[in-house]
Amino acid sequence: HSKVIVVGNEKGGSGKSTTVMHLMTALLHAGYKVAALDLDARQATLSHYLENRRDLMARKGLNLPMPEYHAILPSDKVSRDEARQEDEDRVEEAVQRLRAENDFLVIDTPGSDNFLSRIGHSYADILVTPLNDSFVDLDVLAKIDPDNHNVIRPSQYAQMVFEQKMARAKREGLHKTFDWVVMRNRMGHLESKNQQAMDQAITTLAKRIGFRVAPGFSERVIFRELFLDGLTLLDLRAADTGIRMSMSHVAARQEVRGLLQSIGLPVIG
Amino acid sequence: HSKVIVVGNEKGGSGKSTTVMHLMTALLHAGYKVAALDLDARQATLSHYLENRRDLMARKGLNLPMPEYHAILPSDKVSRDEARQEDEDRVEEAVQRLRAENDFLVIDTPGSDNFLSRIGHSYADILVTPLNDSFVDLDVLAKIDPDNHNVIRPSQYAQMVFEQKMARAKREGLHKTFDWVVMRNRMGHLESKNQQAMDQAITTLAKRIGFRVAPGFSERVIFRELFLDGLTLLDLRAADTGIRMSMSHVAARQEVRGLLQSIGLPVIG
Ligand SMILES: Nc1ncnc2c1ncn2[C@@H]1O[C@H](COP(=O)(O)OP(=O)(O)OP(=O)(O)O)[C@@H](O)[C@H]1O
Ligand SMILES: Nc1ncnc2c1ncn2[C@@H]1O[C@H](COP(=O)(O)OP(=O)(O)OP(=O)(O)O)[C@@H](O)[C@H]1O
Ligand SMILES: [Mg+2]
Ligand SMILES: [Mg+2]
Repeated sequence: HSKVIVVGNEKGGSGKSTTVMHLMTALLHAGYKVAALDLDARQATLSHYLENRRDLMARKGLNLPMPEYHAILPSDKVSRDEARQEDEDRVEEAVQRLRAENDFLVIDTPGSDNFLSRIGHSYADILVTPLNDSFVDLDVLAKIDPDNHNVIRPSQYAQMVFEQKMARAKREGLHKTFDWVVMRNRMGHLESKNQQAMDQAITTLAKRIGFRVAPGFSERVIFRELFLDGLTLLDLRAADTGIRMSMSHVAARQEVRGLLQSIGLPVIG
Repeated sequence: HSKVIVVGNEKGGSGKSTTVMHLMTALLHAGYKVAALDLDARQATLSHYLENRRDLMARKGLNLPMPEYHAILPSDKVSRDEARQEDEDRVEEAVQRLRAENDFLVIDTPGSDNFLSRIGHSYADILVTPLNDSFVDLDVLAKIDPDNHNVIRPSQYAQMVFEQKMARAKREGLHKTFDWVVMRNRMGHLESKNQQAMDQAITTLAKRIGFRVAPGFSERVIFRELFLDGLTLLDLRAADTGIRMSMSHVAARQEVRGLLQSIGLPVIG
């Protein structure tokens, strides 16, 4: 039975598309059949990444593992209710089809709130939420007390996740829910007071709103510099890209492996 | 005559709200009357920042300069055309009122595409677009050739900006357009090949799609660590926050001053 991994966070720029690209290529290199669904198809970071990957393969005669791919734009029906219904039908059709034919389906979602994203969340077996190491990012998960960093109340994204868990249970039975994992992203290399304060707040929040904390990614250029070629560091062994493996590449690979392990996915070689 | 500064970029997490907070507090400390308009009112980073600022003032008995503030949520009318009309009317009313009573109106927009954001862009005198130092971020401005980093074609956000310039000229006469400034944000402290490639691509793009490049902000914890108190580094002199001014604070202040100068705004003391 295939697994659906949704990468979501209403906060923009937290690292959703970057995380999708790295999870996807790691699973492909581990020999699994993977499908990719882009629910942020106007911005299309994931769609363009896969286009860049196909172009590179054509230009350089390389043979890289590719996922089955599909993208869904928001419905353009004039009535909000009809648009919602069309979004729901399209997501359901795509998820059912892509799950049936692959071991994993990885779904990228937009850094904002819309029907497509909500419906996509309701199909998750695993929800991965990347988060910048900042109280600005944490603000969409919960309101935090400035003096003692306690949780005052969950925010709009945590509420949305809770609603989609309920929608999932209603659709497929109470036993069916998803595993919610939060990962810190773009972590600074120097320990700071801000990082410690974030540590404390996230640990408190995890218990309060019910998610697990996964080891995250540090701020490393290698996580972003291969986008134009449609590659990630997981591809570097397979493709003769002429890029030298540095200490940061090795550390970044460890971080990807750490994330995979903590969300119960097969680990890269 | 007041100036409207819109901070926009469809790419999530590029630093829009952070830039708004710093521009706004710099102008307030320079003694100007400033209004803030939040067109991203579901995520509400700017609205929560100002709430946090008010709470701090109440808690600590501080007196900090505050902007006049207004937020607009997207219309909830069921028909798309009626919703668009309501969005347009609400933005027009707020902009006309806030401009009349203040020296500057600073507008925060969401990291996605919607009517409110488009209409907000059409009222800009100055449009500031923050950008992470990454080809992932650049992708929403233009498609870039992976081999020579030339511009293949403008992307959806550049096209939206062009459309709003036309809407502005139609509404207020051809002589009325806005100054488009792109600033790099979260720049790494080590020069990398990626940074140089970004330099080249942005310089080419500036000529091709018509924007100026402003000096940007480096990756510094001080740009994000005061969010829960509703402060920025510009407030540190005025408020007895017990935070020591470090070398990074001094450098960050220079960066904010550099941005103000390059967009023709009064420089902070
Ligand atoms: N660990 C990392 N190290 C360095 N740069 C990173 C890292 N993670 C993400 N980035 C960069 O940060 C920016 C935001 O990442 P990304 O676009 O993946 O986030 P997102 O959540 O998908 O954004 P959106 O909300 O717009 O969809 C991009 O410029 C990306 O290249
Ligand atoms: N120069 C900087 N140094 C350090 N951190 C920064 C800097 N600029 C922004 N950040 C952090 O990066 C993240 C994104 O910034 P911000 O929320 O201001 O972007 P945005 O464009 O408003 O995002 P959205 O698209 O969600 O509205 C936040 O966690 C913020 O604290
Ligand atoms: Mg994305
Ligand atoms: Mg914002």
